[in-house]
Amino acid sequence: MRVMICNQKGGVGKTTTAVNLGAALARAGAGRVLLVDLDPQMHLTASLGLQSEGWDVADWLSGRAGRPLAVPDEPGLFLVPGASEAVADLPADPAAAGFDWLVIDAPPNWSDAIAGLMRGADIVLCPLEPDFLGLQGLNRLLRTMQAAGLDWGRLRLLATRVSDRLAVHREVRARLAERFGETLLPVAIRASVKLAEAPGRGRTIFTHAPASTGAADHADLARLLMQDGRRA
Amino acid sequence: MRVMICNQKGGVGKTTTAVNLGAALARAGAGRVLLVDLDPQMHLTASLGLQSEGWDVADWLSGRAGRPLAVPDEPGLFLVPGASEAVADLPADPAAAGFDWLVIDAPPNWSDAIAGLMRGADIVLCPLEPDFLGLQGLNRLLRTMQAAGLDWGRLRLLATRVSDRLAVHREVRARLAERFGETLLPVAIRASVKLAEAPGRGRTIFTHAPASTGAADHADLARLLMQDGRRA
Ligand SMILES: Nc1ncnc2c1ncn2[C@@H]1O[C@H](COP(=O)(O)OP(=O)(O)OP(=O)(O)O)[C@@H](O)[C@H]1O
Ligand SMILES: Nc1ncnc2c1ncn2[C@@H]1O[C@H](COP(=O)(O)OP(=O)(O)OP(=O)(O)O)[C@@H](O)[C@H]1O
Ligand SMILES: [Mg+2]
Ligand SMILES: [Mg+2]
Repeated sequence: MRVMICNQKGGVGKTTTAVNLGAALARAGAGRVLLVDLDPQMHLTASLGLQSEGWDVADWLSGRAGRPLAVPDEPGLFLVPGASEAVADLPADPAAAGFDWLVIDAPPNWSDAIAGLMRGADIVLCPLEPDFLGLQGLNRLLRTMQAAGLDWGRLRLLATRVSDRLAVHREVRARLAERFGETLLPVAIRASVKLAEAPGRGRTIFTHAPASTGAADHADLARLLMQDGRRA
Repeated sequence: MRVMICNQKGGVGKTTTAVNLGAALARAGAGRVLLVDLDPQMHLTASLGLQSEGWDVADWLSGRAGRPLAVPDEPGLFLVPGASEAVADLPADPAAAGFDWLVIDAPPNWSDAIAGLMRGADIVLCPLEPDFLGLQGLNRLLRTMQAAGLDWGRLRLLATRVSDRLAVHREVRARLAERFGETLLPVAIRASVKLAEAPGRGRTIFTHAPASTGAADHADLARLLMQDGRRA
């Protein structure tokens, strides 16, 4: 199963979702999980306290053999580290042999490489903050996907940094549910400072704060996508 | 005075700062203020409930004459609306005749146009969320500026979405103050849902929630930059 996490709107929780969904899938027994850091910011790699030892995402996309990094304290979770130059095109069908799940983190923009990886994905996961600028970002993503000939059939929307006591969050989530139906995932990621602390310690939410809402929400997300995957 | 708001890290509050700083400057009697939407997402334009009537930022940068839009309910505040295609280069010294302040909102990436506008700016304002990924984003921006031969002398850091009850926010702000001294502005923008609501009504924080912390913080920011400007 290939999950492409993307949204050209910045700061919506793409990296936070990639790290913690990957760990949740491996911990739920979904098999071997490969995280891929497609963002030249390399925040997915930094969040795990890792760095490339020579072989990185540019090699992986070009089909050059190499070894993903094992993520400490997360059995079954591996990483293709990021490269500081943006990867322009998608030369080959990137290798995922030996892995059951692929979770790709993208930068906050649009490119042919992103469109290509979306085309090959089983699930296109779009995190968004449920407010006005979040909706603007989503509308632009949908237009861009349409212009690139990508259908929305495998698109799944994930509300992030959610505080249900905020009227704007409740209102926007209700509007998303009305407009998108099952495309809006029934699981949301609540705002939790533990999620913002974990990358500072190079850990996933499961080793930093296993009893937090952040851990529960990402575990729920993994279970949901594992069911979704069987249906796909 | 030209203020360039940028940070290639996404979702740090660039657009939120541009709209409300611009309005605060005009309301504080700083003169005529021109907002410029350099982001192809066009969120600055959408936040004010406006849209381009033909003339946009691509025309402005190429020196083609045109009329900025007057922002309703904000006397003295005008907008150069965004263009949906990214502006690649910086052909001419963009016109600011007749305006006392220029406030430019940039997309979450790096380009020659952004580097060029930074070079011509009196203040380079970098909003950031005071947590680990926020710091990572800042380190990358500093490296990118250095590689482009841009000095940090006019750089000002603005902590955004701040909740002082969070240890990570207190710790990171203390580290920023220690490392950057006066480059870190003594004013911060506190987390406030009113700031996330305002763009949904096409209004600035001053007409949406004049008594909110969001309004007070942006007014403080404007006063501070007006003093900074005199010293510059
Ligand atoms: N549920 C959450 N609760 C609290 N903080 C969060 C949550 N999700 C993300 N954050 C914080 O919000 C900021 C943005 O998240 P993140 O960097 O994961 O977004 P992104 O979409 O990957 O950003 P970019 O567009 O720059 O790649 C980070 O500082 C992160 O720690
Ligand atoms: N101080 C604040 N309190 C609460 N919400 C905020 C605050 N500042 C910004 N936001 C919200 O956080 C999100 C990100 O802010 P904004 O879009 O202004 O950032 P940006 O840096 O311009 O993003 P991009 O990188 O996509 O251009 C928006 O949904 C906005 O409404
Ligand atoms: Mg990211
Ligand atoms: Mg913006």
